[in-house]
Amino acid sequence: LLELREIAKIYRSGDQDFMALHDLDLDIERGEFVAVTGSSGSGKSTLMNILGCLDSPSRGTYRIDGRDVAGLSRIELAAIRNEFIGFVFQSFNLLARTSAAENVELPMIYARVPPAERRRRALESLERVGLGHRAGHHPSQLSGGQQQRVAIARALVTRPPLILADEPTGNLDSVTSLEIMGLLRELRSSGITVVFVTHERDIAAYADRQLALRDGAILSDTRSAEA
Amino acid sequence: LLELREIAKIYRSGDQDFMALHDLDLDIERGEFVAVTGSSGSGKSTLMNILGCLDSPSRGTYRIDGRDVAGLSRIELAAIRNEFIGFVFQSFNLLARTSAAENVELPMIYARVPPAERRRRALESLERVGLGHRAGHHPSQLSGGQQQRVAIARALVTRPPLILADEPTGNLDSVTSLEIMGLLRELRSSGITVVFVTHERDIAAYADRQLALRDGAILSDTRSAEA
Ligand SMILES: Nc1ncnc2c1ncn2[C@@H]1O[C@H](COP(=O)(O)OP(=O)(O)OP(=O)(O)O)[C@@H](O)[C@H]1O
Ligand SMILES: Nc1ncnc2c1ncn2[C@@H]1O[C@H](COP(=O)(O)OP(=O)(O)OP(=O)(O)O)[C@@H](O)[C@H]1O
Ligand SMILES: [Mg+2]
Ligand SMILES: [Mg+2]
Repeated sequence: LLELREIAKIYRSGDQDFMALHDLDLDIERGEFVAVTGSSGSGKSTLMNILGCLDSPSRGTYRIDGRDVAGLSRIELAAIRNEFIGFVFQSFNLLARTSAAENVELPMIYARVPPAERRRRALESLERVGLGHRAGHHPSQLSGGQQQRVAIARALVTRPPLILADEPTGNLDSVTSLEIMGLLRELRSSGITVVFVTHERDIAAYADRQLALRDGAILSDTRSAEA
Repeated sequence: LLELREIAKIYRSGDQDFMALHDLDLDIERGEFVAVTGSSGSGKSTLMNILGCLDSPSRGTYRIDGRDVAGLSRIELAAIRNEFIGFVFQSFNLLARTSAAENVELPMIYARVPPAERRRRALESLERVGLGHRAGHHPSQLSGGQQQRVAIARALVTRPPLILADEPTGNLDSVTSLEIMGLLRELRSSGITVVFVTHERDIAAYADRQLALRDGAILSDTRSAEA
């Protein structure tokens, strides 16, 4: 489904070049449940941004379902993101001036879902992350972990074929984290592909494949036995 | 050092009142190293904001070193925050348009530290969190965990008597988290009081006292034996 070949990402700041990813080859099949681990600054978010078509590599090719994304226009990339990918950002990226429910409705507006159905599905998605009672609150009226869960609810609401979650449990207590991981695992049993970044070992253990990054390269790629 | 008596915090949104903290009594002595745990939405950040004089309780009294903060003017409260408290926010709150080093210099500007010394101490503080090589970067050029560490470096740079850290390791891998906790523990051996929120059990274990919150109240208050 997702194919990265010889991917490199170089950030240029003034006179210094920094190589955030280098010589990265990666294949992810449909329905896989992959954890990405690695120390702070090792390139995890950079990799996720490339997988999510939010950023383009400096070198190498990225194919989604056989299609090279380098050739696509900005409009085509936006369409891929809206129709195909649900993204949970490391810093949530919620709209500050709208409620939790309205934030969750956003991907459905692109998909031209009618208002009444949008509302119903947004509330349903919020309930699944334990926030049905907070639907009307704005982000500033929510705790850190609640904001994180609104971001998760938003990424899941259109049931996209690919979910990319960057540290989805970083602000959540253990019980809530396990509920979220259970929710992601449930989705995956309906054929959805899930790639998530985490720095917690017991959260990474939910995946059936673990990619460890170090200094912008894949250090190890381990498939676990049937759990 | 810190004394909370019958603290309550009520958020009013429209017709609904929500009690984020209720009937909270708490004493924290100088030099203590306290972990605050609890599920998402249980009131941890609300408690930290009251301890840090960033928010006032709806009911009850809060005394710092015997002094009731309710009676203080906004200027006096700002002085207490600048001279006495180092705060690491759950969402970092870095200035986007200035470099990491300039962000870390900020508390020293209030303290009227001369420019050359400010620069030197900012770089030193960044090195202690492993970011000496990122001093010139702006927050958007830093990974999530790097931004978190800049926020930590900023809170520590004036060696304030009280450090309040809300999820300081939420975006950090295990190795970096342990380095940060080691750093906090080191500070505390020089008499600094540290209160930190975490949802990770092995991070909470660094403290010699653990406060568990539930639904806005203290569920348990455990002191560990000499570790
Ligand atoms: N301005 C506000 N208006 C209404 N409710 C609020 C407001 N700010 C916070 N709350 C509510 O108060 C409760 C406690 O929030 P708080 O941020 O203290 O939780 P927390 O324990 O820090 O959670 P987390 O672990 O998710 O960061 C939450 O249920 C939240 O929805
Ligand atoms: N715009 C940029 N300019 C320069 N360097 C950058 C830029 N964005 C990221 N970097 C650098 O690229 C490296 C990788 O960043 P990335 O965000 O992918 O790390 P990460 O693995 O997600 O880390 P974390 O666990 O802390 O979130 C970091 O060292 C960071 O400083
Ligand atoms: Mg990251
Ligand atoms: Mg919080």
